[in-house]
Amino acid sequence: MANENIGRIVAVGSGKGGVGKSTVTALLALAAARQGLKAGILDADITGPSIPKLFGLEGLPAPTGDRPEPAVTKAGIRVMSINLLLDDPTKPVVWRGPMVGSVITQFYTDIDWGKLDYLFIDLPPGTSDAPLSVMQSIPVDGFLLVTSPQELSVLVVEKAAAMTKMLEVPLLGLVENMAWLKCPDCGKRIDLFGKSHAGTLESSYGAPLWATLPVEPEVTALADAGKMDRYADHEVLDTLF
Amino acid sequence: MANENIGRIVAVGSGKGGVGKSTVTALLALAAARQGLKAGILDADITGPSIPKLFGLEGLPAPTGDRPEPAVTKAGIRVMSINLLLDDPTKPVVWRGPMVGSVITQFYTDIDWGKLDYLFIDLPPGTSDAPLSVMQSIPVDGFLLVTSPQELSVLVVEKAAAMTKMLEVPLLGLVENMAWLKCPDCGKRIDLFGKSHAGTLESSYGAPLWATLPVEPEVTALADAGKMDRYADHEVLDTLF
Ligand SMILES: Nc1ncnc2c1ncn2[C@@H]1O[C@H](COP(=O)(O)OP(=O)(O)O)[C@@H](O)[C@H]1O
Ligand SMILES: Nc1ncnc2c1ncn2[C@@H]1O[C@H](COP(=O)(O)OP(=O)(O)O)[C@@H](O)[C@H]1O
Ligand SMILES: [Zn+2]
Repeated sequence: MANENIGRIVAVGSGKGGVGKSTVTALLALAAARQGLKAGILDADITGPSIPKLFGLEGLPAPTGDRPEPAVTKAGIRVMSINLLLDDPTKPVVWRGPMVGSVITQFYTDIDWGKLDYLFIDLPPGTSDAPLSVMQSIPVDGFLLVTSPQELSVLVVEKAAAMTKMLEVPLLGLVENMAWLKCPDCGKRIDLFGKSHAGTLESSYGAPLWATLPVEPEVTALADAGKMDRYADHEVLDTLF
Repeated sequence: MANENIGRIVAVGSGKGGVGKSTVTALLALAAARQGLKAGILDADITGPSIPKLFGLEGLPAPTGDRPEPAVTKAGIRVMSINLLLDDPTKPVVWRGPMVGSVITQFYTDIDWGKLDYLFIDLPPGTSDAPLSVMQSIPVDGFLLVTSPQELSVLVVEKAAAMTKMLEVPLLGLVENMAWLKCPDCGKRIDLFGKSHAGTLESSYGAPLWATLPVEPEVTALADAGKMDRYADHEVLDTLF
């Protein structure tokens, strides 16, 4: 059932909602695209229509072959999400029931993604059964944990490490989101919540710090407007990929 | 069952954990104390030992009368928490079962708080049964909702408004926490996440903006060290009370 056209598959998870996991997934895809790589996002987070909404996607293209094709953002990132099957992909819909898991699995097996260097999976938040069963149904090459400084804790990293160890998936690292910001007047880099603890966690859990991202008004504004393709902070993108 | 020695009782709630509800409850008590008022905190949040931990409380004092007395912080704030009944009140313990609700109710009926102008209740997070049943067992005069800008939403305020309306408790207002910060170099006030939405919510829900608090390294540091009594930003305290 392996999809021969897809290169590496990286799952993006979080200890709980609200840390910016979907936003960071979008930034990872933009960072890969900036490097000239072909990137896709498989939206497995049924808690909300984030990925289609972030990119202002309206629906799926008409199929040109015998298999359905993903939507494509303005930056060329391919996206598949249950929400793209709705009239209004940006409206929140509660998805439930035994069909959801198999629909998400089919996004991997039955969608014609074309040739992809990287496929990022936006997992359901948390370390419950939901993200676990997605990673049991789709062959994942690595896992990134998104945290925010006040939410980052030994417990969160332990649970993610236990989950990835059980699945035999490498825990590639932590992405600490909304960890600092730049003063718009004087340019000073201001750490929120004191120094990041992620450095100490690296030694305790073999979970390296993958990137530490700022709170950026540009992110909030583009996310709200559905125009994430326009995000252009190269300094930040270059730390992600 | 009314406790004649207690003045106004203000319950402090949140849409979900992690927005700083316990921290804000502590700041409210400190703000009242700064005004020369006698303040107490009834810790009804069994998800963690926050209130005793914030103030570095070690246990209960030996009783001097026929009823148990609360712990007292260095700033003179009285505190009662299930965690103060343990050997180590700062260690996280999972409290469950039908006894918990009645123990919390007894903190109101059977504890000798002495004369209090204000008693703040640190509610369990969220708008589920847990905060609801606390407010059904203890006569509350008002309710404050703590939010953070990225968590603040119409849905959260609606749920809190529905809960307080059903209980016939006034929704005194929203405390937007971690909404801005001051650049330590140039002093510029930087709004996180764009302009606060709390202003528009006021007109939609009759939930006024009670206060908008900054992310402050002083808060994180004192909270972590169990020394919240030393918090001395008068500008912030004066907006809370
Ligand atoms: N680095 C950032 N800077 C500014 N806003 C951010 C950043 N990361 C996330 N956000 C905002 O925070 C909110 C939550 O992000 P989201 O990706 O939906 O979180 P999650 O997927 O973890 O629930 C969104 O409004 C998003 O625009
Ligand atoms: N205004 C603030 N500035 C800096 N840190 C804060 C602020 N408010 C809360 N925090 C920190 O955020 C974390 C969560 O706060 P807490 O009060 O435990 O949240 P809740 O009770 O909503 O779960 C704590 O580490 C606390 O020290
Ligand atoms: Zn500055």
